[in-house]
Order: sequence, then C-alpha cells, then structure tokens
Amino acid sequence: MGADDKVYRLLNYKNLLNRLKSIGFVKVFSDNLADTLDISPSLVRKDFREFGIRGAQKGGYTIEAVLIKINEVLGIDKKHKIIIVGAGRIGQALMHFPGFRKEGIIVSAGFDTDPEKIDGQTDIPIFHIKELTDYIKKNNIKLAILTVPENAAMGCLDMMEVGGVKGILNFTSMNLKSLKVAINNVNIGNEIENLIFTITKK
Amino acid sequence: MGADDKVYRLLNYKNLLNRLKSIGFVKVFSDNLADTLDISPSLVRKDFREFGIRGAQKGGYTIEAVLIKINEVLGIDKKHKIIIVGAGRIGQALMHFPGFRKEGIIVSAGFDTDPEKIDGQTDIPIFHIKELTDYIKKNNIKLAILTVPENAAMGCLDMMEVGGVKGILNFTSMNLKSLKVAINNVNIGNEIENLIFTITKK
Ligand SMILES: NC(=O)c1ccc[n+]([C@@H]2O[C@H](COP(=O)([O-])OP(=O)(O)OC[C@H]3O[C@@H](n4cnc5c(N)ncnc54)[C@H](O)[C@@H]3O)[C@@H](O)[C@H]2O)c1
Ligand SMILES: NC(=O)c1ccc[n+]([C@@H]2O[C@H](COP(=O)([O-])OP(=O)(O)OC[C@H]3O[C@@H](n4cnc5c(N)ncnc54)[C@H](O)[C@@H]3O)[C@@H](O)[C@H]2O)c1
Repeated sequence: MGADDKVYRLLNYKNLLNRLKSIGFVKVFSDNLADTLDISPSLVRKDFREFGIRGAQKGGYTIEAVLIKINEVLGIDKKHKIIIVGAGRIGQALMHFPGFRKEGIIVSAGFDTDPEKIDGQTDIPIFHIKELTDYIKKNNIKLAILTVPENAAMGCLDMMEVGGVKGILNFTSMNLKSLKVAINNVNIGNEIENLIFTITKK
Repeated sequence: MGADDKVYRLLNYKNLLNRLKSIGFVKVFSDNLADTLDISPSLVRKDFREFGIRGAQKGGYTIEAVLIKINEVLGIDKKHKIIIVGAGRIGQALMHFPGFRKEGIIVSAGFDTDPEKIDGQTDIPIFHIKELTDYIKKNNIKLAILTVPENAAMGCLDMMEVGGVKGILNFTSMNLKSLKVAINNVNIGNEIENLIFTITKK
C-alpha cells in the first residue's frame, strides 16, 4: 500500500480528531491517537512531523490546528465537485448522504439510462448518460463514483476518460484499469466473502 | 495484509472466472489471469497449488473445476445468513441487492429504531433493534452488516457480541474494535478523500 498507508492513517487521525472535537476535547496527545488506532506513538509523531504538524507549547497537539493542517495536506480544504454515474440503489444512497458536504464533497449531478430516473429539476439533477462527457468538460469534473451494472462499467469508464475525469470510486465488481484515471475499488461482495473466509477458517 | 492478500486474490480469480464463464469460456491459462490482475503467472500457479487447484490434462485450468474449488476454500459453497443493522439509505440498498443470493449470501432480516421502517411482513422483515440479540441467538446468525449512524455503532456492536455474531462489515466511520468479532471496515468517505489526495498531489 506504501503511500496509501500514510494517507489512510491521516484519514483515520482526521476522523478521530473530529469525534474528539465533537465531545469537547481541545488538545490531544500522540499516545491517545496511537492507542485508539493500534499503532505506535512514535509513528504518530513521525507522520505529524512529515506533514508539518507541530506540537502545542505545553505538550500534545491542538486539535483545531491539526485538523486544518490535515485538510490542507489532503487537499480537502477546498470544495470538490463529484458526479455519480448510475443512479440506482447504491447511487441514490450516495447522492443523498448529508455527510459528504461536511467534508467539502459536493455531489453536483447523477447520470443514468432509465427514463424514470432522469430529472433535471431535482436538487441534484439526473441527466441521461449521453450527456456525461459534455457535462464533465463543461463543469471541469475531476471525480466520479461508478454505480452502474457490471456490463455498463467499461463504456462509462471510456466516456469519463474522454471527458477528463481524474479519479473514480468504482462500486462494480469489474476490475477496471486506466492509464489516465486513478481508480479505487469498493467491492462489497469481496468484503463479505473475505469475512466468511475469516470466520469459517478460525 | 498477509493472509488477506491471498484471500483477496482468490476473490479476484473467482470474479474473473465467473465473467469468463458468462462469455462462454471453458478453459483458462494462468497467463490470462495474471495479465488481467496485474500479477505474475507464477503467483497464480503458486496460489492454485496451495489451494489444491490442479491444471487440466492438455494445459490450462478447467474454469468450472476451479470455481468449485475456490468456493470450497472460501467457505462460500454453503449458504450464509446475514443481517443488516440500520435499515436506512445504505442498509436498504444492500437488503435489496440481487447479487448476494448468487453467492449464497441470504439477507434474513434488518433492524432499526424508526417505527416507519419496522415491518415484520415484508419479504425481508425489519425488526426493532431491541430484538437484535434474541434474533441472533435464535437464528444462529454469524454475519452482520452495520449501517447505523456513528453514535449508535458502539451500542449495536455490544448487542451483536452478546448475541454471538462472529463477523461484521462496518460502514460507519467509527473505528470499531472487538476481541470476539472480526470487523472489516468499508469507509466510503476515506476512499473519496484518498482519491482527492491522489489527484491533487499528482
Ligand atoms: N446494492 C448493493 O448492495 C451492491 C453490492 C455489491 C455490489 N454492487 C454493485 O454496485 C453496482 C450498482 O448496484 P445497485 O444495487 O445500485 O444497482 P441498480 O440496478 O439499483 O442501479 C444501477 C443503475 O445503473 C443504471 N444503468 C444501467 N446501465 C447504465 C448505463 N449504461 N449508463 C448509466 N446508467 C446505467 C440503471 O438504470 C440503474 O439505475 C453494480 O455494479 C453492483 O454489482 C451493489
Ligand atoms: N450513504 C452514504 O453514502 C454513506 C457514505 C459514507 C458513510 N456512510 C455511513 O453509513 C452509515 C449509514 O448511512 P446512511 O446514509 O444509510 O444513513 P441513514 O440515516 O439513511 O440510515 C441509518 C439508519 O439507522 C437507523 N438507526 C439509528 N439509530 C439506530 C440504532 N440505535 N439501532 C438501529 N438502527 C438505528 C435509522 O433509523 C436509519 O434508518 C452511517 O454511519 C454513515 O455515516 C454512509
């Protein structure tokens, strides 16, 4: 995982710090973060040094300052528009999730082939898939989530590459590959079968 | 990831072989699998040897025989009941997904606190969360998917531990830990932010 591991740790620090902030914490120590995330305190301090996150005067770290710095490093201190390709069961669940907006992730449109779902008047408009490439170009879309059936995945990937998308979160079980686009896979079926393996092999 | 990596490769072989089978393939060579999954042919042959998967007489592997063997190794040659705790946006999308049944994963019930959602008469009944522990015990449930809000996650984990669940797929962003239960996390927010980091740091 290499670079990925560091980024995932940073995301875990962020989630944890946000939760501590909501409880009323103002400061936190590397030991607290290390215990909760099952890593060593020295790794926490190393990560923070590497990303330019400094400790507070009397020891520990000021939560607010660390959160601002982490968001900057991750590039999520700015707003990011995202589109959802495939407005079915999973697509709709993602389109209406209020948690994205808090992280600066704005769902700007959905795309589908089903006439029953296409509606330009809803708060998040759903357009026909024919309009995908033009919409990506006109609105400078860099991020997309793919929630179409497996047999439509390759076609939609082609259209998104032509439009200029740079990153895709892929929920289909197709093993998509691209030279132009970074693709992260969320394979729910594999996760369940991995759990079945873990609990039956015990 | 260690043992995980091997299991995820096995799941990738399975997905790929099912797709080849649906196209009409009967046999496949380790080179085909290796190219598609970006691994070496010798790793494919090593994995197959380790799991007792033999090659066909005239070279290559018979797809049907390999699939039967992989399902046996993964423990998915039997049916597995699964419950969904939190029948909201994501929970409902998972409850009605036809793809699970093909893998022998049977969603047997949902659980929620919202009276509007509780209904014992639907094809997949939704019960009140109070009944969770008893239901797990009575129906010998080993697997659950957790799709409740973050603030309810710990409470539901406690109830599932008492009931005897052995594996949980956790969709909340809470970093849940348990000595008695294997927990796999699917953190959609982290996946998107990881993508944002990848495309902004290029
Ligand atoms: N729902 C789950 O629990 C689940 C679990 C595992 C995997 N997945 C995968 O996630 C993906 C979406 O699943 P779902 O349950 O939301 O399916 P769904 O059938 O509810 O939604 C798919 C949507 O894609 C649309 N569509 C079909 N062809 C299209 C095309 N060419 N262009 C644009 N839109 C198109 C359909 O009209 C539909 O609205 C599938 O690949 C599925 O295998 C879903
Ligand atoms: N929808 C998404 O795109 C998305 C993305 C990232 C993370 N998540 C996470 O997934 C989880 C579910 O998200 P969602 O969008 O489906 O939320 P949701 O609000 O639509 O569904 C949550 C359900 O849990 C029920 N619930 C609340 N307290 C409960 C309790 N104590 N016991 C049982 N049920 C209870 C609610 O009544 C509701 O039906 C959340 O933790 C969320 O942060 C969702």
